[in-house]
Amino acid sequence: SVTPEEVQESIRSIKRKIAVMSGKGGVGKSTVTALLALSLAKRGEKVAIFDADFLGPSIPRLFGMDNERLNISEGRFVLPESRIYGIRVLSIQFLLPEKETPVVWRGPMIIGVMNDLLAKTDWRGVDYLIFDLPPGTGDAPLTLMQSVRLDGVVIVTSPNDLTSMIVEKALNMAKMMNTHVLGIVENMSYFQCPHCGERSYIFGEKKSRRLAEKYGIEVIAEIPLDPDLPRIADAGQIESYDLDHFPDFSF
Amino acid sequence: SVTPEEVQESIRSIKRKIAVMSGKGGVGKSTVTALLALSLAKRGEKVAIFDADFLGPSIPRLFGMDNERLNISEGRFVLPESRIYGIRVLSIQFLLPEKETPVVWRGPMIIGVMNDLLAKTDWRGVDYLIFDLPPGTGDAPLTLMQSVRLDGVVIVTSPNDLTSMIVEKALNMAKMMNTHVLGIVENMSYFQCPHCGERSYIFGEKKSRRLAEKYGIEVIAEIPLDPDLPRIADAGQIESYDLDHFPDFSF
Ligand SMILES: Nc1ncnc2c1ncn2[C@@H]1O[C@H](COP(=O)(O)OP(=O)(O)O)[C@@H](O)[C@H]1O
Ligand SMILES: Nc1ncnc2c1ncn2[C@@H]1O[C@H](COP(=O)(O)OP(=O)(O)O)[C@@H](O)[C@H]1O
Ligand SMILES: [Zn+2]
Repeated sequence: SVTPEEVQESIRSIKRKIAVMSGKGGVGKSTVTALLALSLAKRGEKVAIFDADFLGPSIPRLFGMDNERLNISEGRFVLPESRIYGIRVLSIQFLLPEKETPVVWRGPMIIGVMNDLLAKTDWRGVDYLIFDLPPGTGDAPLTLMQSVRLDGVVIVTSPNDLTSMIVEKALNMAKMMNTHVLGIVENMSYFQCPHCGERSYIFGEKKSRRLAEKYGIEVIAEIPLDPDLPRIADAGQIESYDLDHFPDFSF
Repeated sequence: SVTPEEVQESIRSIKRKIAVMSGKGGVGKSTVTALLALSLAKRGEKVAIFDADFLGPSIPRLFGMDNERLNISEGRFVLPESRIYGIRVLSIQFLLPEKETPVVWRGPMIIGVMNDLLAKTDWRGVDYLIFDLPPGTGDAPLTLMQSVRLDGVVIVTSPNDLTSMIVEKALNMAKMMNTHVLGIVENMSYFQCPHCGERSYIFGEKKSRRLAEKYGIEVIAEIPLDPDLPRIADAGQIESYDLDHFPDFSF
């Protein structure tokens, strides 16, 4: 397997490396990763996404790349690009026989493959690399924070105490690993009924503001529940989503 | 650390052992685990829950047991019981200094602790043991299916393609490990607006029926989005939830 120096050498040319994490699954981490990538790509940046959620890869589906394969040129992986904005995607799914195949791997296997993919991919021309991390604070986030000097991490949460409590573990992990927290994205903040226009706070209300104050960080965005998102995600057309929830995001 | 025989010996007295898994995080696996436990406890069964989601334990919060500790008697762990129905809970959270402390463990550590807790807990008198599994198909579900002869597994999903695709990996894992699938619970099926009574299918519609047909399994329950659930979960009072979504569940 590859050495940490080989990983560092391979990713040296990338200008910015950030990770999107949560600790809690299902809060919309992959969706936020895709929307963040889209916002940066629309400004003319060259963006790549590393779908590091090996056990539940969903980035390929969002971009309609379910059936892509990884090509090799001059001994390095060449990443497929999204249809409209040319966002490059690296996902374990491109190495699986079928997308329904479970990756039933123990931790050490995940670490080895992650470092392999980082070292053997051609990252030339990439301005931003965004890592979509799996839920939890286990092997994948740990390996990443140890192998890669991240410029920052974006934390995704939903507006309730239970989720905030688990997301706090991810915040504390980032602090322990001296990784800069760029801010919090609160997702599924409320639901606006399409029939009568009333708002319902299904998962709770404004809990992320408290979390942000406690840790002295910024709330980057509050994204409401939007039935268009699962619909266009299922159709593989996240690039057609018009709203930009990250117009001022930069660092 | 303990041997597989010691684990088998310790859990031998438990009548039924089932796991609740999903593959995808945030679909409501812990909530469904708690509601299933409640349904069985209300029928007079003695129920225990093993919160095997080490990186994001949420069962203690649901039952208002955030500040519980594990006691030891005659060299074995004695589990705390819930206030109203005496549901016993085993969670890594009871061993952590604070609930915001992240468990930043690699796979092998999780496996060791899991087998330790199974072997060293006093399970006498327990009719049903329900495992709440973490998202993914990694170390924890793998260890469980190898160490414990499960009577069955309940799969939790939400009504959209992306989630179904990842949940399918969990279904295939159960098949690979010869673990019987008891059925599918579709959660967050729709939202009924409290103001005008109209239904919105925020995450999609009826996708789980297709999944169930494809694998020849039953849909055990379809649970709508209910703002009471996050509210009473945050308050630690899941036992006060009146609706029983599992009246006919038995095996
Ligand atoms: N703001 C939102 N409104 C509606 N659905 C959303 C929103 N954000 C995410 N979703 C949906 O919720 C589910 C979980 O999102 P996903 O990005 O896969 O979460 P994670 O990566 O945290 O597991 C997906 O079906 C996705 O389409
Ligand atoms: N049917 C439901 N209606 C409303 N909120 C729900 C429902 N099921 C779960 N939730 C909420 O969704 C979040 C995720 O649920 P949880 O049980 O923690 O999922 P998982 O264990 O799959 O990560 C929690 O805030 C929970 O309160
Ligand atoms: Zn309405």
